[in-house]
Amino acid sequence: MKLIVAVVNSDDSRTLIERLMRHGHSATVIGSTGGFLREGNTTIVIGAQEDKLEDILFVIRQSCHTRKQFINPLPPVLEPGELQIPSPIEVQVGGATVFVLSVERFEKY
Amino acid sequence: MKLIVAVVNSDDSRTLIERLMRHGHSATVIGSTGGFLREGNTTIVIGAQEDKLEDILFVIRQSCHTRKQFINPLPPVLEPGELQIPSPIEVQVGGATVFVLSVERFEKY
Amino acid sequence: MKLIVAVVNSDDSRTLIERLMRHGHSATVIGSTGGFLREGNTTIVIGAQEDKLEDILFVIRQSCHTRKQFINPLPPVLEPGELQIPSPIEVQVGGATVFVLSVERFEKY
Ligand SMILES: Nc1ncnc2c1ncn2[C@@H]1O[C@@H]2COP(=O)(O)O[C@H]3[C@@H](O)[C@H](n4cnc5c(N)ncnc54)O[C@@H]3COP(=O)(O)O[C@H]2[C@H]1O
Ligand SMILES: Nc1ncnc2c1ncn2[C@@H]1O[C@@H]2COP(=O)(O)O[C@H]3[C@@H](O)[C@H](n4cnc5c(N)ncnc54)O[C@@H]3COP(=O)(O)O[C@H]2[C@H]1O
Ligand SMILES: Nc1ncnc2c1ncn2[C@@H]1O[C@@H]2COP(=O)(O)O[C@H]3[C@@H](O)[C@H](n4cnc5c(N)ncnc54)O[C@@H]3COP(=O)(O)O[C@H]2[C@H]1O
Repeated sequence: MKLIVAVVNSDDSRTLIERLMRHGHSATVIGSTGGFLREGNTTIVIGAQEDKLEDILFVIRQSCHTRKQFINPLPPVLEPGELQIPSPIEVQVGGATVFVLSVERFEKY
Repeated sequence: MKLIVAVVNSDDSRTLIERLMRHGHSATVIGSTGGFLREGNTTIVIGAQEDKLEDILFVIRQSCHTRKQFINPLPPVLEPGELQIPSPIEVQVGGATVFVLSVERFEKY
Repeated sequence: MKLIVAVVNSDDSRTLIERLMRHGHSATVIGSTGGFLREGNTTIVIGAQEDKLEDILFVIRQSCHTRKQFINPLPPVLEPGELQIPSPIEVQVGGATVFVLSVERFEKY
């Protein structure tokens, strides 16, 4: 059993979940926030047998696409003596960041 | 140290948390949503020494019971040429889905 | 690749995130609730290469400090025959509870 933790762009999460369900997978959806942009995104937790992993990764890759965006990051907490020159920066958002963990024990009650 | 991730029905989570606390365990509660029914449920994260695992699983089993429910799943995103014939289906909900992960390092500051 | 799951006091989380970002780390922030005090706190998920782990733990330790607080815990669900004598108790809150998990596979799409 593997536990897949995927952080995806909220715009992509509905399509992703529907496709995962149609492929017969199970998933739990958690609202989250990006540390850098401070924008809402979605963390999806999927427990699956090892033989389903490739299909799940395929569905994630298919449903989540990366795109460029200009943003103004939060002004950081300045240490004494630090200077802050704010300017918009281009970051790559969307896409998916996926962690696969090994499950030692799985129970359903 | 183990990290237990349990997805439970929100109706059961209050009783479950109270029992876990009374047994001296620690837990963090995260609101979540089921991928299939799109209904709110609860994800509980419990870090515990290995010798506490059986008691935690016992408390989860005791507090979360499975029951049947009729639902209309979300109409899926249709691929070209696909037909959709909606009809209510009976699913089994409640209960608990539990993943036990191995913790490589634990720190408290 | 490691997955760091840190539960921290919400008052500390903003400073913590800013410092993590300034150090070039990535993080996802999830609102959560303590099982015992039932107060809001913050769960932070950080995926990082092994050589960044010490710096991340240093930033967490530096940003999250422990303090004492008097509270009235929730009246528990009483089993038949149990007596409840409520009195405020002093607990230690704040600080950080940190779990480091091993990531079997990491993907970015
Ligand atoms: N310290 C930093 N300095 C400069 N640029 C930074 C940065 N941290 C993030 N970025 C950039 O900003 C984008 C949004 O990051 P955010 O933290 O809001 O939102 C992130 C975060 O919620 C999550 N994420 C990505 N990598 C993660 C990791 N290693 N651990 C935990 N969450 C991660 O996925 C979302 C999208 O990440 P993605 O990599 O596609 O896109 C990131 C990345 O291109
Ligand atoms: N392997 C896993 N990984 C991550 N999270 C998991 C999981 N297995 C269960 N969960 C979580 O637990 C909730 C209850 O699952 P349960 O299996 O009892 O009850 C499920 C199951 O009987 C059924 N179901 C779930 N996915 C299905 C699918 N793709 N096709 C048909 N039925 C599905 O619908 C009920 C409600 O599912 P829902 O997704 O709303 O809510 C799920 C989901 O949030
Ligand atoms: N092993 C673990 N697994 C998962 N999450 C964990 C954890 N250890 C700590 N946490 C999370 O960190 C928060 C702060 O825990 P801390 O141990 O500093 O401070 C705790 C602790 O001093 C005390 N406490 C927790 N559970 C207790 C229990 N069953 N009996 C007596 N005191 C308890 O109350 C404070 C607040 O606890 P609360 O549950 O509201 O909030 C907890 C919980 O959300």
